[in-house]
Amino acid sequence: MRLILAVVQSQDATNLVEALTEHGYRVTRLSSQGGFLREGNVTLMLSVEDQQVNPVIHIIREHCSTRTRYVSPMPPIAESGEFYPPAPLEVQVGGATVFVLRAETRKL
Amino acid sequence: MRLILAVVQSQDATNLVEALTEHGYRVTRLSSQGGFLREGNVTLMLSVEDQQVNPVIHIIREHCSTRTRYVSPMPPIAESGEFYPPAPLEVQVGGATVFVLRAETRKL
Amino acid sequence: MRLILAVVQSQDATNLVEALTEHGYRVTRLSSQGGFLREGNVTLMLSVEDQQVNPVIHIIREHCSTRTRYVSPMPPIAESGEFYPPAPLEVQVGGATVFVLRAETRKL
Ligand SMILES: Nc1ncnc2c1ncn2[C@@H]1O[C@@H]2COP(=O)(O)O[C@H]3[C@@H](O)[C@H](n4cnc5c(N)ncnc54)O[C@@H]3COP(=O)(O)O[C@H]2[C@H]1O
Ligand SMILES: Nc1ncnc2c1ncn2[C@@H]1O[C@@H]2COP(=O)(O)O[C@H]3[C@@H](O)[C@H](n4cnc5c(N)ncnc54)O[C@@H]3COP(=O)(O)O[C@H]2[C@H]1O
Ligand SMILES: Nc1ncnc2c1ncn2[C@@H]1O[C@@H]2COP(=O)(O)O[C@H]3[C@@H](O)[C@H](n4cnc5c(N)ncnc54)O[C@@H]3COP(=O)(O)O[C@H]2[C@H]1O
Repeated sequence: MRLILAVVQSQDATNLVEALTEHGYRVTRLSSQGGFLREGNVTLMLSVEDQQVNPVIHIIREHCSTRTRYVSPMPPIAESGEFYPPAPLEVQVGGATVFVLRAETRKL
Repeated sequence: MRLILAVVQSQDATNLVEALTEHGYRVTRLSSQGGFLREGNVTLMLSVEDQQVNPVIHIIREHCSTRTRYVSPMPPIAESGEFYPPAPLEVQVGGATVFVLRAETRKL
Repeated sequence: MRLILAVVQSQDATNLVEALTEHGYRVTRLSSQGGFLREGNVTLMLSVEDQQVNPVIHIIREHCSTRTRYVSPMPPIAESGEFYPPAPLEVQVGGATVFVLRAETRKL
């Protein structure tokens, strides 16, 4: 079996979980946070049969979209003490980042 | 070594963690949520020597019980506009779902 | 690729995440709790190329320190009913506990 860990944006998580459970997949949801933007996101954990990995990835791709975020970097203070706020930095946050691991699953 | 991830019901988590630490196992607890019932549950993470996997699974089995949950599915609205609330759906929530992965562990 | 899971103390987590992202690493942060001390800690998840495992572990080691915690164990009630509070137990909490797993990573 394979354990899939998928980091997705909060806005996509609920629809994605609904789609996965409608297709009969079992899924566990964990709250997480991005290291760079420090915004809340969601890590989904699903254990599936090996041949279900690609169908699951297809469902994830369908329900997660790329978004552009604007981050204002720390403004450099000019020598003269004047303050020039730099243009906000554009950051692309992808649809999903997916990790696929080999795992043995047991239902107790 | 093996990394064990066990999704257990919240009601069983505290007693189970206590039993695992009393047996000398190290364990980390993460809050999680079931995808289907959308109820809070707990994901336990333990890294153990290969030969400790079965004793740990035995402790998990002893402390986690199956429960029946009743979920009221979305009621279908009849043609006549009358509302027939369907019988609640019975869902068995198992004792625990356990994933066993190969991992290398380092203490820094 | 390798998936690194590192359990670190809350006090070290923010500086460590900052250092990892400054070095260009992608990282996801999950809130967790220690099983023994029941204190909040942080589980970091990073997927990296195989040859980046040791440089990442070096950064973790640099930003995480060992601390001593004092825990007052349950006091035994003496026969005479008198209450002798035992000396607090000294517990060393390490810098970090790191799990390294083989994983395939896909960006959707
Ligand atoms: N050190 C860095 N330097 C420059 N730009 C950086 C960077 N770290 C992240 N970014 C950029 O910022 C976006 C948000 O990253 P964040 O860390 O908040 O949130 C991330 C993180 O929580 C997770 N993630 C992505 N790659 C990961 C990996 N290899 N390991 C663990 N988590 C990862 O998925 C979320 C979205 O990632 P995505 O790649 O789509 O989008 C990333 C990426 O475009
Ligand atoms: N392969 C897997 N990968 C990742 N996480 C897994 C998993 N199998 C189980 N889990 C986790 O364990 C919890 C209990 O699962 P169990 O199978 O005992 O009990 C399940 C099962 O009897 C039923 N169920 C779950 N998903 C279903 C689905 N798509 N269709 C029909 N019944 C479902 O509802 C109960 C509660 O499910 P819920 O999702 O709230 O909560 C799940 C989920 O958080
Ligand atoms: N093999 C493993 N698998 C999964 N998670 C692991 C792990 N080893 C360590 N951890 C995680 O790292 C935290 C710090 O562990 P450390 O071994 O440095 O420091 C530990 C250790 O010195 C001691 N300790 C933990 N469990 C013990 C036990 N069963 N018996 C005696 N001492 C224990 O108490 C400190 C705090 O433990 P706490 O559980 O609160 O918090 C732990 C736990 O969340």
